Amino acid sequence: MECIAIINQKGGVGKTSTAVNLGAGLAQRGKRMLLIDLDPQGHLTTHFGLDGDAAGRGVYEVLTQNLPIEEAIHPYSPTISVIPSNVDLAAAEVELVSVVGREVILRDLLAAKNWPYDIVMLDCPPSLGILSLNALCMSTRVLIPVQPHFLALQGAGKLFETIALVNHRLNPKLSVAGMVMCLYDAGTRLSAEVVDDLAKFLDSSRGTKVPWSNARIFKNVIRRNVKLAECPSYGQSIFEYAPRSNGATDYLALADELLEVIDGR
Amino acid sequence: MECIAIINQKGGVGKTSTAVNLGAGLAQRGKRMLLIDLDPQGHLTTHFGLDGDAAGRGVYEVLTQNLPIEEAIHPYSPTISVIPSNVDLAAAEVELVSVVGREVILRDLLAAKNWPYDIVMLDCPPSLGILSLNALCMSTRVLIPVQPHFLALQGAGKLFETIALVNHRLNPKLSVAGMVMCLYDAGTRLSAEVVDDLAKFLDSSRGTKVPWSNARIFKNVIRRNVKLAECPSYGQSIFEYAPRSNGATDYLALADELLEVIDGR
Ligand SMILES: Nc1ncnc2c1ncn2[C@@H]1O[C@H](COP(=O)(O)OP(=O)(O)OP(=O)(O)O)[C@@H](O)[C@H]1O
Ligand SMILES: Nc1ncnc2c1ncn2[C@@H]1O[C@H](COP(=O)(O)OP(=O)(O)OP(=O)(O)O)[C@@H](O)[C@H]1O
Ligand SMILES: [Mg+2]
Ligand SMILES: [Mg+2]
Repeated sequence: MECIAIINQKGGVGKTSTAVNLGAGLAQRGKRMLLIDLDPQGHLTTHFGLDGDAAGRGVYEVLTQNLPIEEAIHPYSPTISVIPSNVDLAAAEVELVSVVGREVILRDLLAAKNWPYDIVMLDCPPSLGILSLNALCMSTRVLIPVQPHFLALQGAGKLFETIALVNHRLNPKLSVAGMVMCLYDAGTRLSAEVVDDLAKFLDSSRGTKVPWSNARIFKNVIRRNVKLAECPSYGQSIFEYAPRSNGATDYLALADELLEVIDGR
Repeated sequence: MECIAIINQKGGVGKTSTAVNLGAGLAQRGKRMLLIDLDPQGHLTTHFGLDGDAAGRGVYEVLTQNLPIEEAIHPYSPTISVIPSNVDLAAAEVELVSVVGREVILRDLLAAKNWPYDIVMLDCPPSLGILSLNALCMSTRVLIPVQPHFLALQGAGKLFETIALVNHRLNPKLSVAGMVMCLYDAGTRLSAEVVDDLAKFLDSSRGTKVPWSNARIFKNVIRRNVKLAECPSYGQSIFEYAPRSNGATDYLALADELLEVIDGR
């Protein structure tokens, strides 16, 4: 079972849109998906219309109240299930501050069973706290959505420090699959220049022993497309809402590219 | 001295761009500005090119190491000074967890002296933790940058709950001046519909006793403009980088509108 963390501590760069639509794209390709909403703001949960059901049966209860993980799994469709977040999750950061092994709670719970999923995808909040650490500790691959703006490189540097620490101390299997360019403004010099900087940064680590030595910039970028901003209010992925939009095309192409990476092609 | 919190727990909606460029717009109109970077990610600090100087002399040291606040004030220009953030600020949330009066540390320090500023502007991180609470406890007015996307209304609701609590228990002077539409995509139905929903929401509280009963949607919206995304990498506000751009026009018009509100017109 592949476990993929969708992570970037910068806010509003497309993590949730990627978890939802890349997740749905992979489901379109026949993968059985489990999406876990690790953000107390619960946008992935809301995107799938699960706010109402999330109360009392979400990530917070699993992490702090010993709720069995299967009781927190809510089916969305035949190929997509969700572990939702609710507002109580905001308390987890402080509640877990002195719990031993607090970064590996989710990993241990998930490892304890066999699950009927091909890929688990973790939607992280815009921070590098205990929730993101749980994601990094249980993942085999990391996908970093990046808005090609100023500070994308600086943010990546900080994130890689955290990934290096987790890889070194807690999860030797952790590796960065790559960066996904989101909210890409085609035709602006800014987007192109930032992609260039990020590519150079990744190239400089090839052949070294860091967990991002094989990381790539995914060829398929996700262009800015208002349909992607609209589909959450209908509780749908882009494939249900606007299947012929650039948003759907881009995320499906990204799903195919990710599957090649996973299959080692 | 006016104290204005720029706050929204949703990431990437234009808080920092507003703190920088609305701040600079007010400075253009002759106001002496103090900008305080309350985000551990330090984007406002980086925007003004102060990363290097921030080490050891920023918000973190003021909050947790008894650094006198004047030693953390870094001049950027004759009309703009900055209290920077550095990466250590991420630890403040946990370090202050059991400190009595942790939400009013900044307020008490600022109240203890007379300052040569007309307006203090606080750039908040994308969360409602101790840093944002310090901002709300010391502010007279709240400005909420909003990206007119799905969940803008839900986010506002959650933010208003926190504002109501702070107003009730800690800061009776706190009031919401209004919402600033940022990253506004002119010509999309989505932007227009969300603005409509937010306006109805605010109208429904007119004449009640809540701290947002006089809140407005600022008429001057900030349109999406790549110049606003570019100017941080030059360490400049939009007025220095691209004074004839829509970004400069919009933020200057917003500054004038805010000054009317402050002067009670
Ligand atoms: N390619 C795109 N085109 C248009 N809008 C987009 C695109 N990607 C994301 N959005 C919209 O931009 C906003 C921010 O995206 P999103 O919520 O996915 O970012 P995030 O990184 O998950 O944010 P947070 O840090 O708050 O978790 C959302 O309203 C989303 O619908
Ligand atoms: N009107 C605009 N047009 C184009 N780009 C913009 C505009 N406003 C902000 N941006 C860019 O969008 C990105 C997010 O904006 P910004 O950092 O101001 O949001 P924020 O709310 O402060 O984010 P965070 O929650 O991480 O603090 C930045 O790269 C910024 O330069
Ligand atoms: Mg998100
Ligand atoms: Mg910011």
